[in-house]
Amino acid sequence: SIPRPAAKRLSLYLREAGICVRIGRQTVSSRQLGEALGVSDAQVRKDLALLGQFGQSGVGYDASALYQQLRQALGTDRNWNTLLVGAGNIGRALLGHAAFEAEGFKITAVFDSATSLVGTTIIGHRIRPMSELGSCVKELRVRIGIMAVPRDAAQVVADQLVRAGVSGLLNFASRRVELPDTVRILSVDFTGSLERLAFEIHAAEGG
Amino acid sequence: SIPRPAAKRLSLYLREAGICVRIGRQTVSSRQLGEALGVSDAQVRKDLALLGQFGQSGVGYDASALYQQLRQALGTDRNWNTLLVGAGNIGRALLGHAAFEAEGFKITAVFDSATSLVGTTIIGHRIRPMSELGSCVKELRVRIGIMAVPRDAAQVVADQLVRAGVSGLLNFASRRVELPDTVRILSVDFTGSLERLAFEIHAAEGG
Ligand SMILES: NC(=O)c1ccc[n+]([C@@H]2O[C@H](COP(=O)([O-])OP(=O)(O)OC[C@H]3O[C@@H](n4cnc5c(N)ncnc54)[C@H](O)[C@@H]3O)[C@@H](O)[C@H]2O)c1
Ligand SMILES: NC(=O)c1ccc[n+]([C@@H]2O[C@H](COP(=O)([O-])OP(=O)(O)OC[C@H]3O[C@@H](n4cnc5c(N)ncnc54)[C@H](O)[C@@H]3O)[C@@H](O)[C@H]2O)c1
Repeated sequence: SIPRPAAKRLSLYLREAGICVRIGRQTVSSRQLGEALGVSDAQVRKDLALLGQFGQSGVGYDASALYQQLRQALGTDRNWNTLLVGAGNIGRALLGHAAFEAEGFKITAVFDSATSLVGTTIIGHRIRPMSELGSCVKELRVRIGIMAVPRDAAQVVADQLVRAGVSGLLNFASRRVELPDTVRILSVDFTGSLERLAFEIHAAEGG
Repeated sequence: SIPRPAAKRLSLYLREAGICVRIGRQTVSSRQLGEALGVSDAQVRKDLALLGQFGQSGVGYDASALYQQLRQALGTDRNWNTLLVGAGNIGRALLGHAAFEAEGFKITAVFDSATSLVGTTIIGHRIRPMSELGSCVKELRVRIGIMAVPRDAAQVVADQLVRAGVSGLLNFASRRVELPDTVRILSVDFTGSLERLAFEIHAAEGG
């Protein structure tokens, strides 16, 4: 298996290659991949050679082939069933984004604690009560729980998802949650995106 | 000024330090910072020494001090006025997230093309017509435009924001937009977050 730091870089190349594929760009160069991480072109070529991927000099790598190869090497090329907790603004935006399923991340069930929402249908999904979480994770073999709930509810909901048996959480509430070591978590952070953009603007102006 | 690859790494350390500060973690180690990028601890220490930041061995860096120092070095420590186009699901989630202003990114105005929304007030913001975009960017000295519009509208809205004079775009619509070199863009990609989480789960299971 691939050493951890190299695997981390591969997952960040995967993200860049994934964006290229999703926006319809045919090729991507080692320079572009390196730029996104702050690593040299040579490091990128060395990492990708591990996978037997050798770009064409001057042209770069075929974005779609690289994307599939990286997914395979990192083990993310199979289908991952997810569930969503929180049918508010973020939840609805995620339900309305059809591309997830095409990319192997199907939202199989939606939960909410608000009695006014439970039993209704939002963007084709029946909103289930939190009491059904455990049975749903088992029946639908859900691996990932998406938390689109307010900050104050994040820990309670994380505990419920862990008890139900998910392997990972995608967390939109910007708050730290305590978890057992066996469950992975990734927090989405829009502020971080704004900061990165501000840095790019400042750098482009010679800062 | 700092060489570009190092500056890129610093901006990624900034993101990690920012998350630590926002979730209330006191210290962060060079190992944690390196883990997030796939670079060695030694590279992290070398980069941060450029800023005169020397962590305490065994303890790491003070997260909040590092965050402020990185923001200063990268030029993102001042206030950045932003505006939002699209008062739908994503737009409302962003308007409801009070932390932006505290972190120096104030949403100063909100625009939408839907006549049913223009003139109404959503989460304390009056929805303005697109015709007011140009005057607003000048009067409020807006630097960043946030695009929370459907895929098909992304290019049209990007053109309008560029004409109005913004320096950067935060793009939620997963589609490539053509821009002049003088305007920076950063796309938010939730699929990429799910992919990274899937990779972490797979790696933790020994994949
Ligand atoms: N990090 C960022 O930059 C950023 C930006 C925007 C929003 N957010 C965060 O994303 C999260 C979601 O935002 P939103 O605008 O969609 O919120 P929202 O209030 O519109 O939706 C939250 C939903 O969660 C449900 N809920 C509340 N407590 C629950 C519980 N215990 N169990 C199950 N469901 C519960 C509510 O009924 C509601 O439907 C918030 O935490 C918000 O702060 C973060
Ligand atoms: N990348 C991802 O993982 C991901 C996930 C979820 C949503 N999204 C994307 O985020 C975007 C916003 O999603 P949403 O759920 O908030 O959509 P939405 O339909 O709820 O809101 C879009 C808003 O934009 C407005 N609008 C449409 N055309 C416009 C124009 N020309 N000028 C100004 N305003 C215009 C609409 O009136 C509406 O209020 C979409 O492009 C969606 O695909 C991406």
